[in-house]
Amino acid sequence: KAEIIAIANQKGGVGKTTTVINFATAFASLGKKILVIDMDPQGNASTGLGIESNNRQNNVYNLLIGDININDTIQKTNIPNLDIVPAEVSLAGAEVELANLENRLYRLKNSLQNTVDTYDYIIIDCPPALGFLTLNALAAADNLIIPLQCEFFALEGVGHLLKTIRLVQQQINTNLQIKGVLLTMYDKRNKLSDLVAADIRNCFKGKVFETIIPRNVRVSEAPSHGQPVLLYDMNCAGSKAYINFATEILSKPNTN
Amino acid sequence: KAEIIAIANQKGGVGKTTTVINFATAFASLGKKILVIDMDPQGNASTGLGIESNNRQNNVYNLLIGDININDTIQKTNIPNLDIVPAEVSLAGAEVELANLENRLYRLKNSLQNTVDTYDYIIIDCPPALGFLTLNALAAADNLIIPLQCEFFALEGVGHLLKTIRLVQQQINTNLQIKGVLLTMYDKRNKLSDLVAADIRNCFKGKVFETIIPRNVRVSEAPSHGQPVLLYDMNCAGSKAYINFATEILSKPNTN
Ligand SMILES: Nc1ncnc2c1ncn2[C@@H]1O[C@H](COP(=O)(O)OP(=O)(O)OP(=O)(O)O)[C@@H](O)[C@H]1O
Ligand SMILES: Nc1ncnc2c1ncn2[C@@H]1O[C@H](COP(=O)(O)OP(=O)(O)OP(=O)(O)O)[C@@H](O)[C@H]1O
Ligand SMILES: [Mg+2]
Ligand SMILES: [Mg+2]
Repeated sequence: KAEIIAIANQKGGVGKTTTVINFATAFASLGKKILVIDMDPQGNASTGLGIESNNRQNNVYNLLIGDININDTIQKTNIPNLDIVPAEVSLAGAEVELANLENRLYRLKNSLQNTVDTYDYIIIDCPPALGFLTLNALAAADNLIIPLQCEFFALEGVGHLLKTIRLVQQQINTNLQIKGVLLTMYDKRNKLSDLVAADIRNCFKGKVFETIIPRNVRVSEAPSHGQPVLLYDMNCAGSKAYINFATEILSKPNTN
Repeated sequence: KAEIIAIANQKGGVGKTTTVINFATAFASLGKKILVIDMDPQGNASTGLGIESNNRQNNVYNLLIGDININDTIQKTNIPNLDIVPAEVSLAGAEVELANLENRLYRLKNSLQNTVDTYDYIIIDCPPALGFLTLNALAAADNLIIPLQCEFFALEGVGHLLKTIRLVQQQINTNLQIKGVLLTMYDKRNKLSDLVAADIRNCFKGKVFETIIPRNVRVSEAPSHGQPVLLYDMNCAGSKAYINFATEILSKPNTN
């Protein structure tokens, strides 16, 4: 049975999508069968994994609102062992449409039931908000990874995120656990990165992953080639960090 | 009568809040009377302008949902000529609560009527989404400034943003104009920045501001001191760019 991992943080631009794309690719290259769910209407994870914007007729919106079988929305990527349910802009409408539907928080969870036995991991990319799309991801997930930029504003929203997670754990998904906090865009030349990293470690005692993802220009270049950085430049600091991260996750067995 | 400017882009982490804080401060230092409206539940603009999180009892949530007079929510900042209506985390609930209210798109516009004669400019920070909070800002605004990071994913969401703006112009606020696109976090060492900047200029013919905001570590350090970068380090590249930006805006009179 697949372990379902959501990557969420309502703060924008902290590296959620970049983490989904590259962590999923690293896992796939280690032989794990991976399904990525792109729950962000911007569709950045779909683009970063090479799915053309005109090739997303069957997508997450159909899954949540249209009630079609997930197996009709899954596409192969050109990365072995890595499939995706893509997103496109229609998904933005789902945030409001979900508000009036039965089972509005469990639509994703119910859909995933038809495919949990096919994959080792299902990895969900979330938009920068704590609305129905992210709540659907948290309702469906066993574990949550929180990417945190090593910047001052990153700490501001953490309290609200933790409060929301506690509510989800009490009322929607008692199974949900925080697998850990991943420090991203760490810049060793910037003394702020160290201060913020120390603050984050203090706040999340023991839950901060050893692996730190450095700010690395090759990481931000890769999406313009429709490729994960692991394929674009596998020897750069960004790729090495994401490979270390996948290895670190594998060493922490799923406790659910 | 104040010119109302919204700073919006649903892509996260592109520099919306940083632009609001520093552009507003530059204007205030040029003697303009400025009111900032923080429409983002993360409350980053409020923090960056030094409003302690326990000093936001009267805030944007009360304005939109509680119907109190805007003049009871306006606070002075420690920057002369710069006032703010702060945000705190309760605002996250407004996204859903607004859905069921009368005049749900015009709550902010109606509130601002009581204060347009007191200020030269009213500047609105938006969250990274195109929900009711951002739609309220677009309904109230005369002009819109779109910060765009010089990174590949930044271009992805622009189509959707422009479509939403056109809908707003047709159905909600015929007055709304795009004042321009501001290139942010430009890194001259990264060849991607130039490629993306060229793409953006191509897509927004004539609407891209001359001023480019460089990636500059002092900009990201300033919020941890509760100060705009203009006060934290007014000689750094980031401050100079925001001062140039304010001067450029003043040279483009409001055409509404
Ligand atoms: N380690 C890194 N080094 C350099 N650039 C990075 C790194 N990680 C991400 N980026 C770049 O930073 C930007 C933001 O990253 P990304 O889009 O993954 O964040 P996000 O949290 O998914 O954003 P959103 O909140 O909009 O969904 C992107 O342009 C991305 O290419
Ligand atoms: N010119 C710059 N140079 C360096 N860092 C910057 C610059 N502009 C913004 N930043 C930093 O980048 C991060 C994102 O900026 P900011 O929070 O202003 O973006 P935003 O679009 O408001 O994000 P959100 O979508 O979450 O509201 C912040 O940590 C900020 O300090
Ligand atoms: Mg993303
Ligand atoms: Mg912001």
